[in-house]
Amino acid sequence: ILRLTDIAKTYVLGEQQVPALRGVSFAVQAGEYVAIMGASGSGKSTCMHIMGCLDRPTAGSYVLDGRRVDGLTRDELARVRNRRIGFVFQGFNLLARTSALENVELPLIYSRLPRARRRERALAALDRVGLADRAGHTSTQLSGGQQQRVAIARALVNEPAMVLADEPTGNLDTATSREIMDIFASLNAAGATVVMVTHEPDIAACAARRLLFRDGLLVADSAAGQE
Amino acid sequence: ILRLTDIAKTYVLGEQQVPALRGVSFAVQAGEYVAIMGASGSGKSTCMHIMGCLDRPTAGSYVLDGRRVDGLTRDELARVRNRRIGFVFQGFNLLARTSALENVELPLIYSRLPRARRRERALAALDRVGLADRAGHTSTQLSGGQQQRVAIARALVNEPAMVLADEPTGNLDTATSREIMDIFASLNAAGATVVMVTHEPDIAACAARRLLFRDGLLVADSAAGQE
Ligand SMILES: Nc1ncnc2c1ncn2[C@@H]1O[C@H](COP(=O)(O)OP(=O)(O)OP(=O)(O)O)[C@@H](O)[C@H]1O
Ligand SMILES: Nc1ncnc2c1ncn2[C@@H]1O[C@H](COP(=O)(O)OP(=O)(O)OP(=O)(O)O)[C@@H](O)[C@H]1O
Ligand SMILES: [Mg+2]
Ligand SMILES: [Mg+2]
Repeated sequence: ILRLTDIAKTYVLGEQQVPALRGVSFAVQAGEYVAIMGASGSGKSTCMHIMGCLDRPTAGSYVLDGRRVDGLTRDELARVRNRRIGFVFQGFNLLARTSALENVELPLIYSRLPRARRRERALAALDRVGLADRAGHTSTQLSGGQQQRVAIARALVNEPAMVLADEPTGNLDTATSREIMDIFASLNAAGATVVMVTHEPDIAACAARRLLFRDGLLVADSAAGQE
Repeated sequence: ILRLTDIAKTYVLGEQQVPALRGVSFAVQAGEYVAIMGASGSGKSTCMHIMGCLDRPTAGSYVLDGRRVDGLTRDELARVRNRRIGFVFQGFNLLARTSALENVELPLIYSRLPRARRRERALAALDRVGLADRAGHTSTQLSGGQQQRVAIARALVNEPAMVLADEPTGNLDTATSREIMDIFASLNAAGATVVMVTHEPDIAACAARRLLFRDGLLVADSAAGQE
């Protein structure tokens, strides 16, 4: 479903250059379940943002669903993203003065669904992560783990073909993490491609394949040599 | 060093009441190392904010360093907080368009230190968490785990008597978590009281005592029955 070839990303800060990704190449088949691990600052989120069409690489090619996307305009990227990809941000990225329900509804705004149907689907997604009773709270009225679960619900509400989750259980207790991992497992069983960044080995063990990043490079791939 | 007695906190949202804490009582001796665990939404962060003088309880008493603080004004609370407590927020709470160095310097602004000395201490704190080379980056130019470490450095720069850390390793890989836990261990060895919220059993195991929260109540205390 996706192929990264020699993807590089360099940030420029004044006179300084920060090479966040230094030539990363790998492919993911439709329906795979991949875990990404690596040290803090090794480039995982940067790679996830490029994969999620939220950012463009400085160099290299990104082919998604058979189509080269690294050269697309912002609008074209947004359209690809909204239809096909659900993204759970490491920092949640919830709208501040907006309720949990409205935050989860957001990806459905561009769909043709009438308002009542959007509300219904957003409420069902919140219920799935155990937050039906927090639908009216804004993000400052939610605990850290509740904010994280709203971000997860928002990523799922559009029933995306590919889910990219950046540290989705970082603020969740073991029992709640288990429930969230069950959701990802059932999405994957239903055919969705799941790519998840995590630092917890127990969570990574739920995936069929593991990628290891270090200093902007892919240094290990549990699927390598299995073609 | 601190004693909570029947601490309750109820949030009011329009007509609805959310009882985040429903009568929590425990004491912590100076120099202890305590871990707090519990399900998402069980009241851990709410309790930490009250302990850190960042919020006031709806009911109950909070005695810190022999002094009743639940009735203090905002200014008085701020003074107690700044002198004695280092707080690592679950959501980091870094200033957005401000460099990592300036964020870490912030608690020193009220001290009598000259600017050069403040810079020096802030840089030393950043170096301690492995981020000396990221001093000039703003929070949007840092990875999730780097932002978390800046929040940790900021909490330590004032050499506080008590450190309250809310999920300080939620975004850190195992190796970096180990380094951060070593910092907390050495602070505790030097006499600081450490209270840490975590959902990871390995991290909780570094503490000498564990508190378990559920639905706004303290349901277990590994020190109970040991007086
Ligand atoms: N400002 C607020 N207004 C209304 N309800 C709130 C507010 N802040 C928190 N709550 C509610 O209080 C409860 C406890 O929140 P708290 O942040 O203390 O939980 P927590 O144990 O830290 O959870 P987590 O592990 O998810 O971080 C939650 O159910 C939350 O929805
Ligand atoms: N906008 C930016 N400007 C400059 N440097 C940046 C920017 N964003 C990220 N970086 C740097 O790029 C590197 C990779 O960042 P990235 O967020 O991909 O790391 P990560 O692997 O997700 O880390 P973590 O596990 O801590 O979340 C980091 O060293 C970071 O400081
Ligand atoms: Mg990251
Ligand atoms: Mg919390």
